[in-house]
Amino acid sequence: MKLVVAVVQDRDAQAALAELNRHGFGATKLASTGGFLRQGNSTLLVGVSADRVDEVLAILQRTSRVRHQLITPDATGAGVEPGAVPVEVAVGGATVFVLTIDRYEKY
Amino acid sequence: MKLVVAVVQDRDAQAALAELNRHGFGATKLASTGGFLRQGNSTLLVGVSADRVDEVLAILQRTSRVRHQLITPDATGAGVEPGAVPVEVAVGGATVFVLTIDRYEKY
Amino acid sequence: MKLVVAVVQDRDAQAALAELNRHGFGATKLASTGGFLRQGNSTLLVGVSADRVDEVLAILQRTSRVRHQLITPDATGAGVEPGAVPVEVAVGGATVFVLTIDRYEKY
Ligand SMILES: Nc1ncnc2c1ncn2[C@@H]1O[C@@H]2COP(=O)(O)O[C@H]3[C@@H](O)[C@H](n4cnc5c(N)ncnc54)O[C@@H]3COP(=O)(O)O[C@H]2[C@H]1O
Ligand SMILES: Nc1ncnc2c1ncn2[C@@H]1O[C@@H]2COP(=O)(O)O[C@H]3[C@@H](O)[C@H](n4cnc5c(N)ncnc54)O[C@@H]3COP(=O)(O)O[C@H]2[C@H]1O
Ligand SMILES: Nc1ncnc2c1ncn2[C@@H]1O[C@@H]2COP(=O)(O)O[C@H]3[C@@H](O)[C@H](n4cnc5c(N)ncnc54)O[C@@H]3COP(=O)(O)O[C@H]2[C@H]1O
Repeated sequence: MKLVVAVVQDRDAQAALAELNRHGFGATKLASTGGFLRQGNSTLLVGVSADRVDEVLAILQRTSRVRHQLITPDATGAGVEPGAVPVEVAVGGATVFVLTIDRYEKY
Repeated sequence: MKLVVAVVQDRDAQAALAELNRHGFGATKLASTGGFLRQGNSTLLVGVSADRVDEVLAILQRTSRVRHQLITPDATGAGVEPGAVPVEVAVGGATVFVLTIDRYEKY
Repeated sequence: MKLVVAVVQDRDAQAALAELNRHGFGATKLASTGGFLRQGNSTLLVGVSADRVDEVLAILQRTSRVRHQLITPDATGAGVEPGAVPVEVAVGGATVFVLTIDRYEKY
């Protein structure tokens, strides 16, 4: 069994969960925050048998969109420097990590 | 060392954490949402030495309850169709994934 | 690739994320709660190539502080017993688990 950990934009999480449901995949959503833009996003946990991981990844790919955002960088977290030039940042559709589950139980 | 990732109902999270504390297990709670019912639940993270995983699982089993809920399915997320028939859904006690920890540090 | 899962105090999360950004590491923050003190803390997820894990751990070590707190223990979650003696508890800087990522995708 594998645990798919996927960071998606909030706007795509709804569609991803609905699609996962339709295909009978269990899923759990965690509210999260991007480390760089400090904006809210969603982290999805999907426990799935190893032979169906590709199906879950295909659903995530179909339901997430890359969006471009203009930001004034504040990477140090100390506030934007005066006169800083806005920069266009591409915020990904989905960032996905697949981990191995040693043991799965349901009580 | 193993990381136990357990999705439990909010009503059981309190009892699970108290029981884990009593047995000296460290734990962290994340607020989460069920992918299907879209209701709040809790995801617990418990880092534990491999030889004590069974104790943690036994605590989760003892402190979680299966509950039955009547829902009007809205799997597509687009709103309940008129005339949809309520369905009884069993919401589990605990859904548990055990992962391997390669390295553990405390600073 | 490795997934670094780090539980840090809220007060240190900002500095950790800023430092991770500066070094070009991607990161996601989850709001979490300590199992024992029931106080808010932060769980950071950092996907990183295996050869740069030590750099991420060094950043977490540098940006987190151990703090001492006086608490009146309520480990059972049932309310503090009258006359319970306050106890000093050291709340760690960072509790860190490193997991193996089998597969990484970006859509
Ligand atoms: N140091 C830096 N310099 C310049 N640009 C930077 C940067 N760090 C991030 N970005 C850009 O900003 C976008 C949003 O990042 P954020 O950290 O808010 O939101 C991230 C974060 O929450 C998560 N994420 C991405 N990589 C991750 C990783 N290796 N580990 C954990 N979470 C990650 O996925 C979200 C979307 O990431 P995505 O890569 O699509 O999109 C990123 C990336 O294009
Ligand atoms: N493989 C997995 N990966 C990640 N998280 C998982 C998971 N399996 C379960 N979970 C988590 O555990 C909660 C309880 O699941 P359980 O299977 O006991 O109870 C489920 C199940 O009995 C039922 N259910 C879920 N998906 C269904 C579907 N596609 N069709 C019919 N019933 C479904 O609804 C109950 C509530 O589901 P909900 O999603 O709201 O909440 C789920 C979800 O947050
Ligand atoms: N094995 C593990 N798995 C998952 N998460 C873990 C973990 N070990 C620690 N954590 C997370 O890290 C936070 C800080 O832990 P630390 O051990 O530094 O600092 C701890 C520790 O010094 C003390 N403590 C925890 N459990 C205790 C117990 N049963 N008896 C006495 N002291 C305890 O209270 C402090 C705060 O604990 P709290 O639970 O509120 O918050 C914990 C918890 O959220």
